[in-house]
Parts: sequence; structure tokens; C-alpha cells
Amino acid sequence: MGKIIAVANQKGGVGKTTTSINLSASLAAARRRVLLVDLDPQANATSGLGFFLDEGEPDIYRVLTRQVQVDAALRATDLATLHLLPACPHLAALEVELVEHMEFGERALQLREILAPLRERFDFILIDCPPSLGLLTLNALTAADSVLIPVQTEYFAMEGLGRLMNTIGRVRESANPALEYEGVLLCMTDDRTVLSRQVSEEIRGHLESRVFETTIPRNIRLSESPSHGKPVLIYSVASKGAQAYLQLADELIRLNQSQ
Amino acid sequence: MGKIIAVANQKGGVGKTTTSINLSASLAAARRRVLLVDLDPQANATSGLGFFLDEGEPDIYRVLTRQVQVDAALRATDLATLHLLPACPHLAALEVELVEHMEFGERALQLREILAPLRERFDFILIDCPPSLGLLTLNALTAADSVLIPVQTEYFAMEGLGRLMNTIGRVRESANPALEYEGVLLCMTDDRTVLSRQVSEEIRGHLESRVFETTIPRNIRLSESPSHGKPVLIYSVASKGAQAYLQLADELIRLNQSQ
Ligand SMILES: Nc1ncnc2c1ncn2[C@@H]1O[C@H](COP(=O)(O)OP(=O)(O)OP(=O)(O)O)[C@@H](O)[C@H]1O
Ligand SMILES: Nc1ncnc2c1ncn2[C@@H]1O[C@H](COP(=O)(O)OP(=O)(O)OP(=O)(O)O)[C@@H](O)[C@H]1O
Ligand SMILES: [Mg+2]
Ligand SMILES: [Mg+2]
Repeated sequence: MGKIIAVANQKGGVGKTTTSINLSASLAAARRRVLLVDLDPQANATSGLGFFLDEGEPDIYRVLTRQVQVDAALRATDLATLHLLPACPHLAALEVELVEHMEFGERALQLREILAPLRERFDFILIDCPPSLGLLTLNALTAADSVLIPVQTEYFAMEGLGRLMNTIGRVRESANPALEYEGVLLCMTDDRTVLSRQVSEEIRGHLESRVFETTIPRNIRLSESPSHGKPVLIYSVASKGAQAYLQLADELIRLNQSQ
Repeated sequence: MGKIIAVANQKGGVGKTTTSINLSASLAAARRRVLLVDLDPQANATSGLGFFLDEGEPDIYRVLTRQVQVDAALRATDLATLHLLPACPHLAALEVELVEHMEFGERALQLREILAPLRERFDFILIDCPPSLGLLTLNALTAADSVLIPVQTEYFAMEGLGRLMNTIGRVRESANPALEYEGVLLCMTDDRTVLSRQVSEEIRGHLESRVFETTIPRNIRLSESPSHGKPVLIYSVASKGAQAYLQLADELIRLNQSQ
């Protein structure tokens, strides 16, 4: 039974998409069957893997609005066991449409219904979330078994952590009592700066075992690889960025085997 | 008559809040009367200036929902001519409430109505927007005379620029025909990396005169200053970050005098 993990943090630019793409690819390199779901109207996970959809091509918006079956929208990638459910910018319209056409209790359940039948075909389903706590992210938190929270080691990113954890608590009390923490991932760390070290220590101090041992250092290859439409594993496998995400995939597999 | 400038970009983490805080402070240092409006439920502009609101204190959400007068929510800051209209996390509820309780044509007009009477009391009103193109940002684009677009010199940030410019075009055709470009601001530039130089050249090539001459380099003092609740001008005036925003304020004043 595949595990569904939401990659979420309402703070912008903290490494959600970079983690979604490169953790998915690293899990696929370890022969796990992985589905990456792009739930952000920016469609960065889609373009970061080299896909550019024309208006009208099947994407997650058409799947969620029941215009096409999910199988019609799935894409194969350079890695044999990695598939993508791509996004288009018009996904942004969904949040308003859900409020206008659906009852309060139904609005956050749409993605869960779509992903349920896919659990048996994948070992991991990762959902890349937009930088907000709106209905798209609520759909991801309701569909997910756990939440992976990328955090940049900077002041504003740390500040938003409490609010995200409150939201996770509320989703657990209502739509998804089984929602757990997969872990907090420290991203763009830079051991040369006091700020990065201070924020890392503060987060580890507060959250202890919930923080992954693996951290992701700031590494230029990670920001170059999306412009080549490839995960960093394929673009520059020897880079510190690629090695960090391979290590994270190992840690995630180990954590999930022992359960 | 004060100029209203929306600081907007749906891409997360590109420097919207850092620019809103530090440009506002630099304009105030140049003796301009400035109002900084925090329109992001993350409330980073509010905490970055050292304000932490309790539930119930007057903030922009209470002003937009007509629970309090705008004057009751304005805060004085360390700089004599800089005031803040702060935000609270419950601002996130406004987008859904606007869809549920208002007609389509009314939803984006709320902020414009609130800011109109303030134009004569300030030379500049800057609005810090959240990382999305939802109703909060649409309210800012409808209230504004111009849009200042911070762009990180990275691949994903460049990609989103086209979509933002489309949205600005649509707002211009409908709710706000007077909306202009204040300019595109290159942020977190790093001349040592090929990626940063390439993206900068590409954006200048496409947008030419719309790009500010001033660029904001990556500078650790800019990410440290919000943890002290101070603009970088007060925290570390000699830093490259502070000097860059002072230069930007000069450029902005010059551009607006000649018009
Ligand atoms: N470890 C890293 N080292 C260097 N650059 C990185 C790293 N992680 C991410 N980046 C770059 O930082 C920027 C922000 O990362 P990314 O887009 O993955 O964040 P995000 O949280 O998905 O943003 P958004 O909130 O807009 O969805 C991107 O340009 C990305 O290429
Ligand atoms: N020029 C710079 N040099 C170094 N760090 C910077 C610079 N500009 C911004 N930062 C840091 O980068 C992070 C992102 O910046 P900021 O929060 O201002 O972006 P934003 O666009 O407002 O993000 P969001 O989309 O979440 O609102 C912050 O931690 C900030 O302190
Ligand atoms: Mg992203
Ligand atoms: Mg911000």
C-alpha cells in the first residue's frame, strides 16, 4: 500500500518543489514506484521535470474537476519508476470554484478521492503544495498519510512553522485523523552563517525527533537543474545537492520500513 | 497625492517582504511619508518591523471587514515618517469570505476603498502581497497605481514572470485601467554564479527599461534584520543590503519626480 506524503509549507521559496522533484527521483533511483503530484498552479514540479502542458492537455485540474480520468493525465519520466501528475496555471481557479459549487465539508476531499485507487500502484505518492494554507493545500493534507515540511534556515521560515503545525492539528481533528508528521527537513543550510546554524539549532531543539537527520545544503546545482528539466540526480549526480537527496531517500525508506 | 505601489509576485520567497520593509524604510529615511500595508496572512512585514499582534487587536482584516476604522489599526514605527497597517494570520479567511458573501465585481474592490482617503496623508503606500494570484493580491492590484515586481535571479522565479504579467494585463482591462509597471527588481543576485548572471541578462533583455538599474545582492544582513524587528537601515546601515535599498529609494524618487 503506497504512502501519500504532502510536501507543504505556506512560507514561499523554502524548497518544497526542489524537495518534491529530487526526493521523488531519489526514491525512484532506489527502485521505489513513485508518483509526483503537482498541486501548485505555478506548475514548477511539472516544468522542473521538463514538461510544458498546452491548454487543453490533461492535468490535475481536469482530473479534479472530473473532466478526465487520472490515468489519462499521468506522465512517464526519464526514471522508469517515477510518474508525474502534472499541473497547469488554470489550477488556480479551482479554489474559488470549490467554494462556489461545493458544500463546506466536500471542498477538501476531492484529491483524496482521486488518489485512493492509485495507492496500490505506487510505493510513494508525493504532493508538491503551493505556498499557502488554502483549499489546494487542505486537499493535500486531507489526502495524505503524512506531511514533510521543508524549512529554510531563516527567520521568516521558522516563524511560520507554528501556524503550519496548528493547521495540521486542525486537519487531524476534522477531515484526516490519521495525518502524521513525516518530518521537518532543513533546506538551504549554510554552516558558514550564524543565522543558519542558530535557526537549525532552534528547530532541532523544539522538534527533536521530528527533524530529519539529513539536511540539504545550499548548492548551486539544485537551482540549475530545473532549467535543464532534470532532477539533480541526472543533471549532476556527484553534487552535494544530489548526494543530500539520495541520503534523504535512504532515511525515509529506513523510517518507513521499521514501522 | 500619494502613490500606491503593490509589491507582488506569486513565486514564493523572491524578496517581496524584504523589499517592502526596506524600501519603505529607505523612503522614510529620505523624509517621504510612507505607509506599509501588510496584505499577507504570514504577517512577515508586521513581524519584520517588530510588531506581534494579539488576537483581537485591530489589523487589516478588521479594517477590510469594516469592524474598525483604518486609523485605529495604523502603527507608528522607529522611523518618524513610516507607518504600518499590520496583518494577522486570520487574514487568510478573507479570500473565502469574499467569495461567499460578495458579488464577483465587488470582491477585488475592498482595499481600494480603504486606501483612497489615505492618499493625501502619505507620499507612498506600499502593499506587501502574499505568494499567490488570489483575491488578496487582486485587491492590491486593483488598489494600486503601479506594481513593483521583485524577482529572484533563478529559473523558477523567471518562469512565473509571464503569468504575473498576464494577470496585470487582465486587471488593467477590467478593474484598474490605470495600473502601470513601477519596475522589475532583481533580488538576491550573485555575480559569482552563471545562473544569476544568465537570468539577469535574460530579464533585462526582455524587459529593458522596465527593470530597475538598482539590483539587490544576496546579503546576510538582509536575512538577519527581521529577527531583530528592524529594517536593515537601522540594523546594519553600512551593509551592502542597506546601501542597495537606499539606492533603490533614490531611483524610485527620481523616476516619480520626472513624471
Ligand atoms: N538547497 C538548495 N540550494 C540552492 N538553491 C535551492 C535549494 N533548494 C531550492 N533552491 C532554489 O531556491 C528557490 C526556491 O526553491 P523552491 O522553488 O523549490 O521552493 P518552493 O518552496 O517550492 O517555492 P514556492 O513557495 O514558490 O512553491 C528555487 O529557485 C530553487 O531552485
Ligand atoms: N537580498 C537578500 N539577501 C539575502 N537574503 C534575502 C534577501 N532578500 C530576501 N532574503 C531572505 O530570503 C527569504 C525570502 O525573502 P522574503 O521573505 O522577503 O520573500 P517573499 O517573496 O516575501 O516570500 P513569500 O513569498 O513567502 O512572501 C527570507 O528569509 C529573507 O530574509
Ligand atoms: Mg514550489
Ligand atoms: Mg513575503
